[in-house]
Amino acid sequence: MSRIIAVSNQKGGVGKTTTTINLATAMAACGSKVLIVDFDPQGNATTGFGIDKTKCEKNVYAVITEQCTVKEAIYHTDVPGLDIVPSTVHLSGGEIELVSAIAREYRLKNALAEVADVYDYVFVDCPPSLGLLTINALTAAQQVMVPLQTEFFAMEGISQLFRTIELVKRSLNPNLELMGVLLTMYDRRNNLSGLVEADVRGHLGRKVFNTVIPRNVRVSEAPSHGKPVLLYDVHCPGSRAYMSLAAEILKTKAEV
Amino acid sequence: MSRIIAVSNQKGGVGKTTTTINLATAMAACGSKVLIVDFDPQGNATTGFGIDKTKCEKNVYAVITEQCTVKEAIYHTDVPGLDIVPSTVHLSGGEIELVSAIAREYRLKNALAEVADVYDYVFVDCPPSLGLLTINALTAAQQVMVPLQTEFFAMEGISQLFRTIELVKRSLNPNLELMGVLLTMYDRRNNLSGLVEADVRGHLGRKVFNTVIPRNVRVSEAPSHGKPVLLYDVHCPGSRAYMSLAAEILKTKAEV
Ligand SMILES: Nc1ncnc2c1ncn2[C@@H]1O[C@H](COP(=O)(O)OP(=O)(O)OP(=O)(O)O)[C@@H](O)[C@H]1O
Ligand SMILES: Nc1ncnc2c1ncn2[C@@H]1O[C@H](COP(=O)(O)OP(=O)(O)OP(=O)(O)O)[C@@H](O)[C@H]1O
Ligand SMILES: [Mg+2]
Ligand SMILES: [Mg+2]
Repeated sequence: MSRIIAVSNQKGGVGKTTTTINLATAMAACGSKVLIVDFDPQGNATTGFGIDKTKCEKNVYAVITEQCTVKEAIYHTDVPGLDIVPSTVHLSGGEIELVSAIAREYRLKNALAEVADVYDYVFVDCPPSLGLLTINALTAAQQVMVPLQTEFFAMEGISQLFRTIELVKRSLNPNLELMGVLLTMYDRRNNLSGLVEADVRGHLGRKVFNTVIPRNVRVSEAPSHGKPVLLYDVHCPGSRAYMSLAAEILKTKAEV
Repeated sequence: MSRIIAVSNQKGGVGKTTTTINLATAMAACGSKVLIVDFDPQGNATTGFGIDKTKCEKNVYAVITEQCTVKEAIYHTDVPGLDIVPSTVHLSGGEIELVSAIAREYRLKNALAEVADVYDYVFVDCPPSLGLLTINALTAAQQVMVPLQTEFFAMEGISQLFRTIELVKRSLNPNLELMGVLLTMYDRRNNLSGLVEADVRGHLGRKVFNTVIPRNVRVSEAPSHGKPVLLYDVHCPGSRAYMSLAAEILKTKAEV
């Protein structure tokens, strides 16, 4: 039975896509079978693997509008054991189209049922908003991972996101739980990072992953080569952090 | 007659709010009368001035749902000559509510007509999406400013944004034009910044502002003190860059 994880935060640029790409790669490197669903109309997760979005006739928009199944829209990446359902520009019209659709919040959940016994983990990369696409991802998921940039503005939206998670849990998906908050782009040279970390750990305690992702230029260079940072530069601080995050998640699963 | 400028890019975390706050402050410092409309449900522009969102009964959501006028929802900031219409969490429901409203794309435009002769510039800080809130801002504006982080993923969404601007220009607002692309968070130590700059200036030429905003930690610290960076540390590279951007804009206006 796949564990479906929505990677979500309505604050923009906090590392949702970067975490989806690199954590999924690290989990696949540890032997898990992993699927990424690129649920952002920008399609950054798709491009991050060097896939040409204009050639993806079968894509996540076609899946949620029931023009094809998830299995038909799966593409292999260069990482063994890691597949992706790509996003294309059509998805940006998808949100408004879904507003008046039947069972609009369950489109993704119903589509993913078909691959429940194929993958160990499914990561859904969400857009920076709390609209119907994110609601679909939260309804399909068992857990939510919240990347949080260690900057002032990033803290602000967290309570709004938690309220939305509660709302979805109450009326659409009772199984939904917070997997954890992941601190990203941590910069040791910048006091603000330390202050934000202390504040977040103070408020959320064990709900914050031990692993912290450092700001590391190799991480932001990797997508321009169409590769996850683990393939681009496996020894850099960014790669090591995502590997230790994968180990932290796999260890917790073992304990459950 | 106010010049209304939408600050927009659906890519998250590229510096839309930071540019709105600090450019508006710099323009006010040069003697212009300026209004900021915080049109992002996260309300970062509101908090960036130390305003308590929970106390703003009159806000931009009330304005676009016609519960009050813009004039009633104006708050003064600590910067002389700079006012703001704050955003609150109610705005996140606003987008879905607008879908079936009459003249849904013109709500902001109609509301701002009331203050057309009060302000020289109105800056609308947009959320990271191309939904109805951004469409409202593009319909109300004469110009669009596009902050672009000098990173790989940030380049990807530009053509989608330009397509949306064309669409709005054709069917909702024939006066709309691109004011310019502003390169932000430029980091001299990172090759990627230089590559992105060369690429963007190569493609867009004069449509890219000469002024480039450097990555500067003082800029990201300022909002935690509830101040624009020009009030927090007027001599830092971030403040100087936003002042030179204001001068570049005021000079262009003089030439028109
Ligand atoms: N650890 C890191 N070190 C350095 N740069 C990073 C790191 N993580 C992400 N970045 C860069 O920061 C930018 C924002 O990251 P990313 O696009 O993953 O965020 P996002 O939350 O998915 O954004 P959006 O809200 O637009 O979907 C990207 O240019 C990315 O390359
Ligand atoms: N020139 C800069 N130097 C350093 N940090 C910056 C700079 N500009 C913005 N930042 C920081 O980067 C983060 C993203 O900036 P900001 O919130 O303004 O982007 P945005 O495009 O408005 O994001 P969103 O898409 O969520 O609305 C913030 O934490 C901000 O403080
Ligand atoms: Mg993303
Ligand atoms: Mg913003």
